[in-house]
Amino acid sequence: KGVSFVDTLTRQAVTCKENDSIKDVAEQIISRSVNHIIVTDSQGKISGIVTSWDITRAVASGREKLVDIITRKVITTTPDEPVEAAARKLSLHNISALPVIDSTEKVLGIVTSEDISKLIGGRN
Amino acid sequence: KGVSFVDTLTRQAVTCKENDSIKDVAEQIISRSVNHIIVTDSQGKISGIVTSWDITRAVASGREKLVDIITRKVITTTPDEPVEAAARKLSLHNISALPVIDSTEKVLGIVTSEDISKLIGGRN
Ligand SMILES: C[S@@+](CC[C@H](N)C(=O)[O-])C[C@H]1O[C@@H](n2cnc3c(N)ncnc32)[C@H](O)[C@@H]1O
Ligand SMILES: C[S@@+](CC[C@H](N)C(=O)[O-])C[C@H]1O[C@@H](n2cnc3c(N)ncnc32)[C@H](O)[C@@H]1O
Repeated sequence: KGVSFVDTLTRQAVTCKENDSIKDVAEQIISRSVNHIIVTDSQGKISGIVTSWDITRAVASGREKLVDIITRKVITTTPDEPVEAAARKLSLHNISALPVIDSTEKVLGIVTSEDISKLIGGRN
Repeated sequence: KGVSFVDTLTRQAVTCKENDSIKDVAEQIISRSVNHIIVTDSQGKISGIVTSWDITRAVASGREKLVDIITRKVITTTPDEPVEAAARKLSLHNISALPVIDSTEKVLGIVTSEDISKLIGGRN
């Protein structure tokens, strides 16, 4: 069994801008049926991540602005990282997705624990 | 490589009651650092599931009652189901967790795509 790399599991990332509203981001999460939205700047570089868990935190705490719930210190991966290493990163930080970025921090896509768990389902 | 069963991956489920508020459930999701809450009746039997995605749907659509966002037709698993089969169920239905129930529909625990993805991280 050869090693597979993140590149093979990368899917298109849904992104938003810092000055979007919490409701805008919530609508994207629902319409795209995802849990993770990557916050990017005007050049497409990563500036944070916001998830359905963070929207839930806004509901629990009464926070009203997107900037108050964005996670800034984002754990990321690259296309050439082995999937096993990416899976260990997810486990270590108790997170369920890794933005895939290039050497200039441009967002190339995303890989989630749902995508990785599909590898266990086997070929059949 | 032997087959492993859901039993080995089952973790404790966080549960709520049908007449809890959306805010109560949101607070549990944050304080327990989970994404999935299983709705149970007075005998501990499963009656639905609500996730951070559903709370996000409440924000996107303005729904205010928990009963309006609970998913009723729950895909479940049992302790003796092979993990590979559970992983295929998650993939097939585009969901990220399976309540683990016994033959009387009593909730025994939960298994998530995060737990399954940890199997890919290897032993090291
Ligand atoms: C710590 S996890 C706990 C719940 C669950 N394990 C999950 O991933 O949703 C939730 C938090 O992780 C953050 N998060 C998600 N992906 C992340 C990543 N790649 N790097 C840093 N934080 C991330 C979210 O912004 C959210 O605040
Ligand atoms: C269809 S998924 C789409 C987003 C993403 N794949 C996820 O699982 O969060 C979101 C919906 O799945 C539902 N759901 C989660 N686990 C479920 C399960 N075991 N059976 C049925 N529905 C479930 C949630 O209640 C929510 O409405």
